[in-house]
Amino acid sequence: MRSIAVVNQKGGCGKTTTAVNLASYLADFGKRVLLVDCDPQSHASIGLGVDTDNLLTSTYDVLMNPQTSIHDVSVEVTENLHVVPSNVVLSAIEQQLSGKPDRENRLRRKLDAVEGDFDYTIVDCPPSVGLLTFNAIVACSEAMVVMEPSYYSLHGALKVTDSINLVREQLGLKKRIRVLLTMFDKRTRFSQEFLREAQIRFGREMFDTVIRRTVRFREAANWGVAISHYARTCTGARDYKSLTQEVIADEERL
Amino acid sequence: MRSIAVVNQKGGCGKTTTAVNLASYLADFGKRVLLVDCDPQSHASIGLGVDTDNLLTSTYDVLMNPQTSIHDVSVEVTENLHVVPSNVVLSAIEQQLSGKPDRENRLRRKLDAVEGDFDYTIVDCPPSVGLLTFNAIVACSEAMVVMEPSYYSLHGALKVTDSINLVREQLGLKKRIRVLLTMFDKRTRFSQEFLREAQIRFGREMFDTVIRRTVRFREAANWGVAISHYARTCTGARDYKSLTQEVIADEERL
Ligand SMILES: Nc1ncnc2c1ncn2[C@@H]1O[C@H](COP(=O)(O)OP(=O)(O)OP(=O)(O)O)[C@@H](O)[C@H]1O
Ligand SMILES: Nc1ncnc2c1ncn2[C@@H]1O[C@H](COP(=O)(O)OP(=O)(O)OP(=O)(O)O)[C@@H](O)[C@H]1O
Ligand SMILES: [Mg+2]
Ligand SMILES: [Mg+2]
Repeated sequence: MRSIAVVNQKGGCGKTTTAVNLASYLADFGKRVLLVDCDPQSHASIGLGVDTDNLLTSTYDVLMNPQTSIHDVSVEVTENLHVVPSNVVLSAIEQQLSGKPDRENRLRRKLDAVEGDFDYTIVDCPPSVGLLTFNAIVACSEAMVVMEPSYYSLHGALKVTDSINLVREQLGLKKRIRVLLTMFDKRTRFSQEFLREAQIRFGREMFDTVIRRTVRFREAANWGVAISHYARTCTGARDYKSLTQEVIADEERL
Repeated sequence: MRSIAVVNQKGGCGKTTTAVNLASYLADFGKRVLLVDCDPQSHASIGLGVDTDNLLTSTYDVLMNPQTSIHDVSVEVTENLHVVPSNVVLSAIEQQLSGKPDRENRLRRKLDAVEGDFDYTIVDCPPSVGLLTFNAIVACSEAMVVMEPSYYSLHGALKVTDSINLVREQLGLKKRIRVLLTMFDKRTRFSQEFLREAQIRFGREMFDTVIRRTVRFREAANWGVAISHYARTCTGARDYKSLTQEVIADEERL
């Protein structure tokens, strides 16, 4: 099973949109996919139509209760795609696990237990460097750093890359880092210059695919569906499809 | 002194851009302004040109150390505008103050001590519902909920409004809430419909001013200056100037 944490401490750079649409296209390509919502905002859950106000169990239980497995909580949203939904209760975890030993390995242990049941696990992270993002980085073999063309987003991307490298050294865990640029608007010089700078800084870690800006993503989120089930031929849908093909092609290299 | 917390748990909806440009225009209008950066990302500090990698003291010290006053830490960035800068150290506060009594009143006490030295205090908040945002809500007499046209952002705005109302009831503190729409793109039907829906939901709490989308904000952030010192005549600058005039006009109503 491949597992990918979608991260950037900077808010609003396209993490949830990437997690939802990558997971959805991987499922469309026939992969068995698990999406874990590690953000108390629960937008990945909402973005796939899950009613997060009436959950009996959620990501919170997976992390807090040793008896709760991924399968006890996950919900099938489309064929081949299961979601571990979250809700606001998850924001209590930082304080409740404060000082507890091994608190950063909670998600890792639960994902290891379902290793054979899925081909891909995608973890959507909140815009912060706290315990939830840390659990996702430790649990996943790969990290996808999502950026939009902005100095603040680049600053966040560089910071989270530092944290991931720290985890590699301290825990001796192998982690691949890939970088994705979203909300690209080729009409502005700023975006063009930003892409050039990002390619210089991140080199081969950058995906070839760049996700172009389109209002279709907000519309799809409003309806609680992935872009491929809302506007399958729009630029944004084609871009996430080509990203998914790049991710699958990576399998040979691993 | 009026104090305004700029909030929304949703990431990337324009909180920092609003805090920086509102503070800067208030100072241009001759008000004595304090901007407190309560986000460990420190983008409000960076957006006003402060070097956050070499700070001796920061928001962290103001919240952790009873001896440290606002004046010990604040930096003058332009005439009439002082900033209490932050850096990544601030993200440790949630764990370090976990369980300590009175931890939500730390910022309030420090702002009360400088009540007579400033006309306005603006507090930039991180994209989360943790202790930092809670400190800002308790410390400030007003909250400005910032939204961009998106279902996720509206969801975040409604949640944070609930938290603010909870603080009002539990602590008996009077809090005014105002709502600002940013990144408005009048070419898309989605933005137009969103504005109409927001006006229905929030009514008189909505500012008349709407901040239009323009790439100039990313350019200004890249140079570490407010929009009025970068592109004073662009739509974005005029929008924040008119917002500031609305905020000042509110003084009569308070
Ligand atoms: N390529 C795109 N073009 C236009 N809008 C986009 C694009 N990708 C995402 N968006 C929109 O931008 C907003 C921010 O995206 P999203 O919520 O996915 O970011 P995020 O990083 O998950 O935010 P947070 O930090 O709050 O978790 C959403 O309203 C989303 O619909
Ligand atoms: N009116 C606007 N038009 C276009 N871009 C904007 C506008 N306002 C802000 N931006 C850009 O959008 C991005 C997000 O804005 P900003 O960082 O202020 O949001 P935020 O809510 O503070 O994010 P976070 O949740 O990470 O703190 C930034 O790159 C900023 O330059
Ligand atoms: Mg998100
Ligand atoms: Mg911000």
